[in-house]
Amino acid sequence: LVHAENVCKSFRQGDQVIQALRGISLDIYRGEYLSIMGPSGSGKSTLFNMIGALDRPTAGEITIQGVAIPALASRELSYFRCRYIGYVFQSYNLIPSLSALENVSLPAIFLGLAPAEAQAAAMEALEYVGLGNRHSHRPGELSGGQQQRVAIARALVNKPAILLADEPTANLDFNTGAAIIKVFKDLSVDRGVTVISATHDHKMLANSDRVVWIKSGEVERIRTKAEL
Amino acid sequence: LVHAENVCKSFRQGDQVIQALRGISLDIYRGEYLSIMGPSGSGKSTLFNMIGALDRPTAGEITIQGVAIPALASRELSYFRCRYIGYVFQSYNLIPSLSALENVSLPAIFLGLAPAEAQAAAMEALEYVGLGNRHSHRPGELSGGQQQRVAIARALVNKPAILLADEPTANLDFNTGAAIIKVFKDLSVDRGVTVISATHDHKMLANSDRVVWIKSGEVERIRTKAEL
Ligand SMILES: Nc1ncnc2c1ncn2[C@@H]1O[C@H](COP(=O)(O)OP(=O)(O)OP(=O)(O)O)[C@@H](O)[C@H]1O
Ligand SMILES: Nc1ncnc2c1ncn2[C@@H]1O[C@H](COP(=O)(O)OP(=O)(O)OP(=O)(O)O)[C@@H](O)[C@H]1O
Ligand SMILES: [Mg+2]
Ligand SMILES: [Mg+2]
Repeated sequence: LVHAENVCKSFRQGDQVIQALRGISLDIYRGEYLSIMGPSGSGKSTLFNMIGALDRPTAGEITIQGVAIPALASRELSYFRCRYIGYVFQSYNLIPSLSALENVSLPAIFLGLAPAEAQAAAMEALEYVGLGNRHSHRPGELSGGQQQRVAIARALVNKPAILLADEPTANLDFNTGAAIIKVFKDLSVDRGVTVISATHDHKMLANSDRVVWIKSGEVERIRTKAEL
Repeated sequence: LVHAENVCKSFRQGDQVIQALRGISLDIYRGEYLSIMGPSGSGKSTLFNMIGALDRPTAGEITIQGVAIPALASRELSYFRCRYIGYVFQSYNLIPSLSALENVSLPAIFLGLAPAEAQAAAMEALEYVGLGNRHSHRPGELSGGQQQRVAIARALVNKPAILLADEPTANLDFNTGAAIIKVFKDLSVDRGVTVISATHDHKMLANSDRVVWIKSGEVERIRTKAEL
């Protein structure tokens, strides 16, 4: 489904150049559950931004279903992302002035659903992550882990083909984290959603079809579940 | 050092009342390393806000060294917090427009140090967490775990008597997290700093003198290291 070919990304700050990605080549198959692990600063979120078409590589190529994502026009790209990819950002990126329900409704509204339909879909997603009773609260009125779950609900509301989850259980206790991992696994097994998750959470390993370890912007090794 | 007596905290939103803390009573001793664990939404950050004098209890009392914190005048309170308590917030609360060095310098400047002294102390703290070479970068130019470590450096810059760390290793990989836990342990053992850390990270248990489990706003149980 996703093909990365020698993807590089550099950031330049004055005289300093940070090589965040140094030639990542990787194929990600439809319906698989792939975990990406690696030390802090190794390039996981940067790679996510590439796959999710939120940023452009400095060099190399990313295609999703054979389509070179940067080649899409801006409006097409926004629609494509909203329709097919659910994002759980590492910092959640919730809108502070909106309630949980309004935050989760946004992708559905952007996709063209009527407000009542968008709200119904958002409520369903919030209940799925155990936060239906907190729908009227703004992010500042929710715990860290509750905010994280709102971000997860938002990623699920449009029933995406690809779920990009950046450290989705970082602020969750063991049981709440395990419940979320199960949600992801069920999406992968039952609905064929391709789950790609950056994580430091070793609970993810048992549920992954493959695990990719990244170090200093390069693929260090890839293991299938059988090999773990 | 810290005495909490039947501390309650409620949040009211329209018709809904959330009882975040339901009568927490707890003594925290000088120089100990105390971990607070509990499910998402159980009240850990809320309790931190009480101990750290960032919010007031609805009922009950908090004292630090016998001083009832809410009784202090505002300017005294700000100075007390800045001088004695280092905070690592769950959402880091870094200022996006400032560099890592400027963020970490702020508490030292607020305490009255000259800018050059504040910068030197900030650089030392950044190097201590392995980020001296990234001092000129703003939070948006750092990875999630790197931002977390900047927040930790900021908490350490004034060499606090109490370190309040809310989920300080949530976004760190195993090795980076273990290195930070060691920093905290060394502060506790070598310098008598009282370390109070909310965490979902089981690596913390081996290093804690005591662990308090919180559930639905109440102390569920407390165990010493020997009892674990
Ligand atoms: N906008 C930027 N400008 C400069 N450097 C950046 C920028 N974004 C990321 N970097 C750097 O690129 C490297 C990779 O960052 P990335 O966020 O991908 O790491 P990560 O693996 O997600 O880390 P973590 O586990 O801490 O979240 C890091 O050294 C980071 O500081
Ligand atoms: N400002 C607020 N208004 C309303 N409810 C709040 C507010 N702050 C916290 N709460 C609620 O109080 C409860 C306790 O929140 P708290 O942030 O202390 O939990 P926590 O144990 O830190 O959770 P996590 O592990 O997810 O960070 C939660 O149900 C939360 O939604
Ligand atoms: Mg990251
Ligand atoms: Mg919390």
